[in-house]
Amino acid sequence: MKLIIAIVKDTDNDKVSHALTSADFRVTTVASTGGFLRRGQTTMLIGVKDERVEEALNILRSNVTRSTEPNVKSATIFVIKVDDFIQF
Amino acid sequence: MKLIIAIVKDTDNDKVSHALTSADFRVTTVASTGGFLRRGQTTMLIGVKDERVEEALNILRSNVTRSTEPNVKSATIFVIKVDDFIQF
Amino acid sequence: MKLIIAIVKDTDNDKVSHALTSADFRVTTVASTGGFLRRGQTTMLIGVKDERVEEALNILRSNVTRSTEPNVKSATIFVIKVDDFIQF
Ligand SMILES: Nc1ncnc2c1ncn2[C@@H]1O[C@@H]2COP(=O)(O)O[C@H]3[C@@H](O)[C@H](n4cnc5c(N)ncnc54)O[C@@H]3COP(=O)(O)O[C@H]2[C@H]1O
Ligand SMILES: Nc1ncnc2c1ncn2[C@@H]1O[C@@H]2COP(=O)(O)O[C@H]3[C@@H](O)[C@H](n4cnc5c(N)ncnc54)O[C@@H]3COP(=O)(O)O[C@H]2[C@H]1O
Ligand SMILES: Nc1ncnc2c1ncn2[C@@H]1O[C@@H]2COP(=O)(O)O[C@H]3[C@@H](O)[C@H](n4cnc5c(N)ncnc54)O[C@@H]3COP(=O)(O)O[C@H]2[C@H]1O
Repeated sequence: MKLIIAIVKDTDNDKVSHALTSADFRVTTVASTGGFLRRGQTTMLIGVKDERVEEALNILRSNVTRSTEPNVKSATIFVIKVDDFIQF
Repeated sequence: MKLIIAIVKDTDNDKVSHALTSADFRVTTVASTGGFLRRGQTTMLIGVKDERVEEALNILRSNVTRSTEPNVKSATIFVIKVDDFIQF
Repeated sequence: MKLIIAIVKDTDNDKVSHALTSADFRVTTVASTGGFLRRGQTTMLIGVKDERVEEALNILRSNVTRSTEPNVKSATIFVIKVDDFIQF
């Protein structure tokens, strides 16, 4: 299991969440703010099986809005190893 | 040190936080939203010594409200290894 | 790449974010709450190259307000290994 932490524009939140859940991914969203430009964003927590990481990244890639500003990307993503995943 | 990331219903936040801090755990809470049902939740960050992870999970397990909906769990939990823990 | 998760007082957010971005670090901030005293805080996500972790920690150390209460620290920090960092 890996935890994908994806930082996207808040205006992309609905489209990206919908695309991920439609492909049977699970998503938790947290409101966040960029440290430099101070704009509203969404930080998504997406726990995925190791073999589905690439698929989740591709869904992110094709559902975020292309950035129009130089140097400002559409998504910033950290992939972190999960030692244990538990639900009850 | 492990970081427990626990996603619980927002209505369980007070009871679970209180149970954890009463047992000498430290907790930070973040408001979050489910990607599918879009309900309010709390995402808890709980940094614990390796040997107390099980104890923290048991406190979570016995303080979340049983879910009444099929397939909807009471808590979703990621346990992640922490390379370094620092306070100043 | 490491992900620094730093929990600071919300009143320190602006100064710390500014100090980090002025030193060419990238920062994402999330509003959070302490589980025990229930005060407003900021949880910062700071993805940094391995060789700049110490520098980021020093900037945090010298920009948080000294705590005046016994046992209450100015910053609580987790450093976590990042398997993969992607932007698009
Ligand atoms: N210290 C600095 N000096 C000069 N320019 C700077 C800078 N910090 C940020 N920028 C520029 O401003 C854009 C927005 O940054 P912001 O911090 O508001 O919003 C950022 C931040 O919230 C997050 N982010 C990016 N890299 C990150 C990292 N390594 N750790 C944590 N968050 C990161 O993703 C958002 C978009 O980042 P992106 O790189 O596409 O775009 C960045 C970058 O082009
Ligand atoms: N691997 C993971 N990574 C990140 N966050 C995770 C996660 N697994 C669960 N969560 C979080 O926990 C909440 C409860 O998930 P649960 O699986 O119990 O209960 C879920 C599940 O029964 C169902 N569900 C969620 N996503 C689905 C999907 N893509 N397709 C079908 N059913 C879905 O709806 C319930 C509520 O989902 P919702 O997204 O609103 O809220 C989710 C989500 O915020
Ligand atoms: N291992 C960890 N995992 C996750 N988050 C962590 C953490 N250690 C610290 N934090 C976060 O940092 C804040 C400051 O913690 P500190 O240890 O300096 O200062 C703490 C500590 O002196 C005391 N405290 C916290 N929990 C306690 C407990 N269970 N029993 C006794 N004292 C506690 O109250 C102060 C404020 O605590 P509060 O919870 O409001 O706010 C905490 C919490 O949000």
